Amino acid sequence: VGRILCVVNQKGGVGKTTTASNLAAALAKGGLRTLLVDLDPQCNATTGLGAKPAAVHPLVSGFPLAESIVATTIPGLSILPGSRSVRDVERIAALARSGSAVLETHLARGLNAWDYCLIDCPPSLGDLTRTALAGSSEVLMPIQCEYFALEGLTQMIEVIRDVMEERPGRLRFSGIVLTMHDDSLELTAEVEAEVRDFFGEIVFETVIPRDVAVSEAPSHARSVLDYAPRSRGARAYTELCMEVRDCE
Amino acid sequence: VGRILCVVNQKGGVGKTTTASNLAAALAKGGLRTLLVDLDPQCNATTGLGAKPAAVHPLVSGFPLAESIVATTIPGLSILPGSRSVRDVERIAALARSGSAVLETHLARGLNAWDYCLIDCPPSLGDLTRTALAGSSEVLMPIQCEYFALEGLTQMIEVIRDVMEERPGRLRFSGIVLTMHDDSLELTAEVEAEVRDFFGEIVFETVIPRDVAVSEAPSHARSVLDYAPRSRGARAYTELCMEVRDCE
Ligand SMILES: Nc1ncnc2c1ncn2[C@@H]1O[C@H](COP(=O)(O)OP(=O)(O)OP(=O)(O)O)[C@@H](O)[C@H]1O
Ligand SMILES: Nc1ncnc2c1ncn2[C@@H]1O[C@H](COP(=O)(O)OP(=O)(O)OP(=O)(O)O)[C@@H](O)[C@H]1O
Ligand SMILES: [Mg+2]
Ligand SMILES: [Mg+2]
Repeated sequence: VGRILCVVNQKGGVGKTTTASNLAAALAKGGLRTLLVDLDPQCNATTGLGAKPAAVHPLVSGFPLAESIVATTIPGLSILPGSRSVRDVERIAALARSGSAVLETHLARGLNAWDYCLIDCPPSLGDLTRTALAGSSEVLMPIQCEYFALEGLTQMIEVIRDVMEERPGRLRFSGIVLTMHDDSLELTAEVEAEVRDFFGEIVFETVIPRDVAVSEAPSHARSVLDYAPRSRGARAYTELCMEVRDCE
Repeated sequence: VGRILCVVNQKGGVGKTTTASNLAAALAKGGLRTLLVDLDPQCNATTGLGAKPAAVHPLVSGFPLAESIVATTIPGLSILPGSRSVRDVERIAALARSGSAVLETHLARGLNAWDYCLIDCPPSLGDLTRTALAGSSEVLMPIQCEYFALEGLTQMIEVIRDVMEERPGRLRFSGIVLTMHDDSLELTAEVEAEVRDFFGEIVFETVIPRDVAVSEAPSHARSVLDYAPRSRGARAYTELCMEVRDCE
């Protein structure tokens, strides 16, 4: 079974979807069989790569996950689409709260044919995120170079630690990546210094610069690697991919 | 009873907290008795104005809301702090799901001594947001000038329409405000054109420009109006306040 990275952060708009999608694209371009799983009811990861949201959420459709997985325009990258159905999301939450391992087993069984799986989570510490953490082998946390981004980190770390204690040895913290990094802003330098002081080694060397090409790419249903291959954003996600692979 | 504005958007990081806090500050500076209610477990609105998150969430503490309300450094602006307690948030969600009007009555009773109340919501369509909508008289929706910001709008509108149908005549859509507007980006112009075409009159004339002073202000526990009064961000929130008051 390959590596299953859960891309989480309760804070909204920090670059979870952007990081999950572009890192998945870079891994696929590196020849690895990669699956992007969209657990966010907003379905940004799904539509950002040109796929369609599922009418019924694959986790509660009753079919094996493999039947819901679709290809993308990138060879080697497939996607498990999300669903906008609020009713399905509530069914998943109720299942997760019931403590049964149905969801986790269903997720685990569906993910074992890939070298890498990246799970995009909604901005919350709720049941969808906890289910995703329980089914993952690693946590990847994007942190935006903004003041509010530092606020909720302790809560987030506590939830991750809870999941690690419930399933010893299954989940490890693979890294923090700084996003929307802007060299010209003092605020960026302050946040970066604080995050590196606090978290040390687990913060990736690579930072993702603020680059409009990154935010334009999804409107063309492309990753930034295909939309603007020579952009700073594309180069940064390629470098992040090499760093993530270094710890295979 | 005054106006109760619910500041919502399921999409994360679009400027909900920034708009709720700075608009509340501008209303208070205009001589109106204003209350900022922090319903987001991240408590960004609370700490961004220098207050402390409550150990027990005021909505489930068993005390009248008035006992949890604290003053801020801005005369005329008070805040009902949020709480980071995940257990309390779950109790609120369970109460909201039970359909009982306990929360709504508790919220309504606590908010009737103010000219304006602004409720900051988490990035979700879950129970906290629905409870807030049910207790409000108006909806104010910040939309970021980004591609993903257009994605989940239909779902958000559906939830708001549900709440309006359950309580006819109580809730109206007061407006959409475009945030992080950057004149130099084509993407900004495209998103603005699409939002104004689709929503027409309810989109405020005033747009909030991307301005680093806005994102620095909370780290000094100040609104941008006090932190950088001559900044473009401060002027924009003052103009937005005048537009909001125009429809009194
Ligand atoms: N490096 C970057 N440069 C410029 N814009 C970026 C960058 N990364 C992300 N963005 C833009 O910032 C916005 C937020 O990013 P994104 O949607 O990926 O965050 P998220 O954490 O997934 O949000 P949510 O919490 O709503 O799920 C998007 O509009 C995205 O296009
Ligand atoms: N006009 C602006 N110019 C520059 N930065 C801004 C502006 N408005 C908001 N920001 C910054 O963008 C980030 C997101 O804003 P904010 O936290 O208010 O969004 P939110 O919708 O409340 O997020 P969440 O979904 O997590 O609650 C913050 O770091 C904030 O400081
Ligand atoms: Mg996302
Ligand atoms: Mg917020």
